[in-house]
Amino acid sequence: LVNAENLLKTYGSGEVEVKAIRGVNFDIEPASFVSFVGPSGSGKTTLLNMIGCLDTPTDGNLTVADTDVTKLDRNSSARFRGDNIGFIFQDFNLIPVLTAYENIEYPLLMVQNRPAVERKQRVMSLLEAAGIADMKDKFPDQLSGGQKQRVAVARALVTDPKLVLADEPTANLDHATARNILNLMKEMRDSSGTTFIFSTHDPKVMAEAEVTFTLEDGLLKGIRQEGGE
Amino acid sequence: LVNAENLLKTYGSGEVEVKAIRGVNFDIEPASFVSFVGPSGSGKTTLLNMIGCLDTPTDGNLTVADTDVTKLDRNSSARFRGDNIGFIFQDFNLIPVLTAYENIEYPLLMVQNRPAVERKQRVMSLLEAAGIADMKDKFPDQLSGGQKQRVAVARALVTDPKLVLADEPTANLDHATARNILNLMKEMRDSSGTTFIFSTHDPKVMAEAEVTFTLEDGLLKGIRQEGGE
Ligand SMILES: Nc1ncnc2c1ncn2[C@@H]1O[C@H](COP(=O)(O)OP(=O)(O)OP(=O)(O)O)[C@@H](O)[C@H]1O
Ligand SMILES: Nc1ncnc2c1ncn2[C@@H]1O[C@H](COP(=O)(O)OP(=O)(O)OP(=O)(O)O)[C@@H](O)[C@H]1O
Ligand SMILES: [Mg+2]
Ligand SMILES: [Mg+2]
Repeated sequence: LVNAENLLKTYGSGEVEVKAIRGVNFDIEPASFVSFVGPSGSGKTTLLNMIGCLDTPTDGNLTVADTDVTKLDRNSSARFRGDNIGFIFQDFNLIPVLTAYENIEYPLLMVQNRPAVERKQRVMSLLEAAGIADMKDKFPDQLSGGQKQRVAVARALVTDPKLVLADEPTANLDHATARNILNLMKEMRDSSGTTFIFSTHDPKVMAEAEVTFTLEDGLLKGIRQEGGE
Repeated sequence: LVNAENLLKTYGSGEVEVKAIRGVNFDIEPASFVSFVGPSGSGKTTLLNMIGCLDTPTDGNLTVADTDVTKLDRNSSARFRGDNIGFIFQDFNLIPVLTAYENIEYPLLMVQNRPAVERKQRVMSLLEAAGIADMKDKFPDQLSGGQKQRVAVARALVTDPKLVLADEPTANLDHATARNILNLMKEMRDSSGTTFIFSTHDPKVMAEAEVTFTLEDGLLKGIRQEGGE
């Protein structure tokens, strides 16, 4: 689903230049669980942001769902994202003036323009699957950290995207709640063929990944396949 | 250092009433590492916020450093916090328009009014101890998740407080970086007699705690002491 060749991302210039991604190459198959691991500052979020068309590479090639995403302009980029990609951000990015329900409903309404009956059914289904149905009318500042994280997860999954980019989706969750979320994701992978790419430090997530890429200082230092070394 | 008796916190009222803390009792000794664990939504952040005078209990007694904090008005509360308590928030709460250095310096300047030479020495010392000295002039939106978390840690420790409340301080950190931060905290406990209270899901943090309180649905369900069951 995703192919990267010599991908490079540099922030700033001159003395404050940071090479966050220094030339990476990888292939990611559809309907898979893939994780990127690595120390803080190694480039995981930067990489997810480029795959998700939220940021543009400085150089290199990047294809997502048969589309060369390095060549998309701003409007095409936004449309491509809305049609294909769900995000779980490291800092959740919930809209403070919308309730949990409305935050999850948002991409169906504003981006995909789905009919009301379908929206309600999809939103309620995910609220229940994430164990937060009784939170649906609460605003983000009335939710615990892990409850907010699960609203972010539900919002990412509600459009049934081809690709979900999950930046540390279990960081604020207790063990049982994290397992519940991972099972929900595995179910979508198996039933809808969704591809999940994780940035993570959580051994539970790593254990589920079929392929694990290890980043260090902007470079891929290792690739581990399930069942392999 | 902290004593709670029949502590209760209720949000909202009537049909939307949430009893986040339902009557808890505990004692916390000075110069200790204590952790509160429990499922998402069990009341950990609510409890830390009350201990830290960021929120008031609905009922019950709460004494911190020999002060009955339930009786402090808004100004006294802010002064007490500034003099005694450092916070690491679940969502970091960095000030976006200040650099990493300035975020860490803020409590020394605006709250404790320390002299310039002392401020610089303390801020640089913590930037280095947290492994982010080369980040000092970056703004929060130029930092990775784990780098922001470490700025939040440094800011909480810079005033050498009696009590540090750390709400999931290692959630976004890789193993080695988390251990580094925990060692820094243990050093402060041993050298300055600082008390650390953690809310956490991280086994590494739990393993270092001398006392672990288990919360479930707003109640204390278990207390485990180091070396005990
Ligand atoms: N907008 C930006 N401007 C300048 N530098 C940046 C920016 N965003 C990230 N960086 C730098 O690029 C590097 C990689 O950042 P990135 O957020 O990808 O790391 P990460 O692997 O996600 O880390 P973490 O595990 O801490 O979240 C870091 O050194 C960071 O400081
Ligand atoms: N401002 C608020 N208004 C209404 N309800 C709230 C508010 N803050 C928290 N709650 C509710 O109180 C309960 C406890 O929240 P708290 O943030 O203390 O949980 P937590 O143990 O820190 O969870 P997590 O591990 O997910 O961070 C939750 O059910 C939450 O929805
Ligand atoms: Mg990151
Ligand atoms: Mg919390």
